[in-house]
Amino acid sequence: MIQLRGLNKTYQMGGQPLHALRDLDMDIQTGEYVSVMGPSGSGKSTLLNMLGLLDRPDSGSYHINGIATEQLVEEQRAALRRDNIGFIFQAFHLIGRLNAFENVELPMVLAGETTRARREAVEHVLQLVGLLDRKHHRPGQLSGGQLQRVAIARAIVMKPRILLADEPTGNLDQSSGRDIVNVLENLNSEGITLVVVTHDGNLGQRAQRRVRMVDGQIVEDERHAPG
Amino acid sequence: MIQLRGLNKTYQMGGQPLHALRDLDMDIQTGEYVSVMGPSGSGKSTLLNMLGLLDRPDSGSYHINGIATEQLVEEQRAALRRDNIGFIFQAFHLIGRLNAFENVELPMVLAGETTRARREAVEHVLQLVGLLDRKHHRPGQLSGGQLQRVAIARAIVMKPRILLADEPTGNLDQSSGRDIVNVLENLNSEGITLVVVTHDGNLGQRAQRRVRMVDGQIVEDERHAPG
Ligand SMILES: Nc1ncnc2c1ncn2[C@@H]1O[C@H](COP(=O)(O)OP(=O)(O)OP(=O)(O)O)[C@@H](O)[C@H]1O
Ligand SMILES: Nc1ncnc2c1ncn2[C@@H]1O[C@H](COP(=O)(O)OP(=O)(O)OP(=O)(O)O)[C@@H](O)[C@H]1O
Ligand SMILES: [Mg+2]
Ligand SMILES: [Mg+2]
Repeated sequence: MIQLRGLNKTYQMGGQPLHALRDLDMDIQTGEYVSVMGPSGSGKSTLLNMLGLLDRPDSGSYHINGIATEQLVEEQRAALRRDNIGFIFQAFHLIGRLNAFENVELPMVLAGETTRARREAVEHVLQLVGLLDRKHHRPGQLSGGQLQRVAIARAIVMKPRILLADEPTGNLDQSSGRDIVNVLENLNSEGITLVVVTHDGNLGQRAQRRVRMVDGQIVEDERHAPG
Repeated sequence: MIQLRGLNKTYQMGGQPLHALRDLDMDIQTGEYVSVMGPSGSGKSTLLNMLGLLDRPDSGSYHINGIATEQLVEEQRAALRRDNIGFIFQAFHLIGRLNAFENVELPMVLAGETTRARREAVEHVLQLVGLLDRKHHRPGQLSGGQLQRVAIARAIVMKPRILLADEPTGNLDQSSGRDIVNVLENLNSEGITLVVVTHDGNLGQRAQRRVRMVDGQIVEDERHAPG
């Protein structure tokens, strides 16, 4: 159960304030499947970064299951993030000197998982995203869509309770994109809360809950029948 | 007039050769509008990098207007590229410490253009891609789709004879994406050769010439009525 109240994020550019998020309110139920759409620059990634505890608002509150996250210190926020949230970045943020396998296993290494548990989980998710035959490739040896899929695999390898996906199919052809959407939706059907920022209208309409942002604000927020 | 004959690109990964391009043949007429589509990992960016003189094939030839580019030394290839080719990278490749204006003006600075000519051209293309109000922002202060549009503006600011676009709308909403497509097509209508790699079927079908790649090879290559 996620609760955002009165979220604001303002950047100062020269004299002019730039309101990336304005008085944003939003609730997300545990296990919900939410899509977030809107024009380039409207604040979608900024919102997702707040949800992912990667950024702090200038004002307002963000409660996860009753915990007031803005009142936690950085170590507590990091622990909450590590233990609950998987994040697929719009710009992937992979580690260039690690290969695909090592990039995906990194969250498990940090969590102290055994070598055997890591190998099983990593090979499973690499196979789900169609990259088992690329596990030894480093980012410089992968295509754009392959990089995107490594980022997706890394975000899901520990089955986080909350999965935040920032434009997860932007570099994928129709067929790979569909496979990825199936992977994400299967996780959601297992109870994982799924928030997908997307420019793809077809993907956005698959969510039962659809949010539209313009200029830092939520302008539409509707629940639909699934699919 | 571009002519590719027998292009091969092979990577050695451990023991196994990976054929990123296999015996590829292709002609592109001056002023043609070509789309290139195909699965993630099929070799589209590799092909575009060859066309952009950013990479060399292991075998085969690439003629531009009769010039055998594989026989040129690196300085000659760089000059040919600088004077004729604009490239929109799938991963943007902007310079982090320069702002949007400075990133876009860079080709003109390198070409020795005057301050006044640079300002007029840069502000014009920034306005075409809808980013005039972001010219002072550095890449770290821009959204994903804004970064993409800066990369596009940089590629077109000197009106290159050949424009190579690697997934130019992947991070854009429908409306910004349409604006960008209009910008690219207007340049093509002025005589610029336009090659667009895309996963967006709607964009791909707008080209009069449509190429499909699978596994390093061209499997379809058709000319259609425009639009
Ligand atoms: N550090 C910053 N300083 C100033 N402005 C910023 C900064 N970061 C983001 N912005 C601005 O905040 C706005 C929202 O950015 P955000 O990345 O959330 O947009 P977005 O909806 O994800 O866009 P896209 O669809 O292009 O990815 C943008 O207009 C951007 O220029
Ligand atoms: N340096 C490298 N070493 C080994 N393999 C590589 C290297 N660079 C690319 N590859 C492989 O070559 C193939 C073609 O890559 P390319 O980037 O051209 O694909 P693409 O069609 O652009 O894919 P996408 O749609 O995902 O961007 C991929 O399968 C990739 O893994
Ligand atoms: Mg974004
Ligand atoms: Mg590519």
